[in-house]
Amino acid sequence: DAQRIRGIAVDTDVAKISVLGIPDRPGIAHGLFQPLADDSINIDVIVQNISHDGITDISFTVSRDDLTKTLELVEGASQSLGASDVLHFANLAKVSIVGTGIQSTPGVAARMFGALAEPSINIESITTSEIRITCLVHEDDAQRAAQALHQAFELDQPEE
Amino acid sequence: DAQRIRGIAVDTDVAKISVLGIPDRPGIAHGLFQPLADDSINIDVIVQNISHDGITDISFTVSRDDLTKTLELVEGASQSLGASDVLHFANLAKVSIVGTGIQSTPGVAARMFGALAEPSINIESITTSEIRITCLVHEDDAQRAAQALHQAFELDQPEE
Ligand SMILES: C[C@@H](O)[C@H](N)C(=O)O
Ligand SMILES: C[C@@H](O)[C@H](N)C(=O)O
Repeated sequence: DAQRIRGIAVDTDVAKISVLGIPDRPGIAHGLFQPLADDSINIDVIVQNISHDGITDISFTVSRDDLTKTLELVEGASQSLGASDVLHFANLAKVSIVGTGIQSTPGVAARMFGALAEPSINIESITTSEIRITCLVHEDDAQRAAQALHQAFELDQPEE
Repeated sequence: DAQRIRGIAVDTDVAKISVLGIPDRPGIAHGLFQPLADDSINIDVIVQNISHDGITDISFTVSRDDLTKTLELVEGASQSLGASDVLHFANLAKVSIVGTGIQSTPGVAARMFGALAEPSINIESITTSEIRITCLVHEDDAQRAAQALHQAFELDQPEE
């Protein structure tokens, strides 16, 4: 792919739920997300990283309107799955670079992270696909992050 | 978007590096990935979840050919960034569902995780975008995972 970043997307309608200390064995992710599917809750970003001593955390985002309902469902599921805690955050925003060839071009991720590092914006979480790198940042940093990314990728108008 | 899963992608040329116990403050992700960009290393999946007591882990994948070179660069960067450890895994595979409307349709993620749970395939990590959900699984599970996902999403031919 020719590498081209088409735009920067910012979404502040983000509520993050982190289910902590969940056992890392088959069926656990399904047990957590099936009750949300049964209740027609739209899940946006999902992040799970490496486990330690057989337990890991799963974080995911929903729209802020869905936070209360989602927490009720997750509290129940988390207990039966043996999670140690459930945290939620309604002060985050999603900033993404969107384009082609992101994964096949060295330096794209570093350029994004560098653009956020320069104005001291902290990256709360990272997920990627071949067309998109998404970071969660504090909502107060969202606009500064968007400006920094527009500059770093030499884009004109803010996309959203 | 109308929700339609177009295909299942499987990639076994995956080496995962996990940098553990890295400080959660601005500039750290940049410090980790810039040396890799300077050496033209292609980064595929990047995952960072919530931090605990100010530290978190960052995992990412490269092609297996790049593992040795990447580890040399990461070891140096990790020490100067204050990470506690660097682990690597060359026995994983990436399985993804690819389509449209993934984030706007409840139940897609749960269906994927359910398809992997049924044959007891463990999910090592999860990242998402609006067109793709990617899980890392043990490479020995890759084909079974692909078959289970084709069935769960009623797709005919394996895509890759
Ligand atoms: C933690 C969770 O992802 C678990 N490994 C599973 O397969 O469901
Ligand atoms: C951990 C790392 O992502 C850090 N929060 C940063 O902003 O660089």
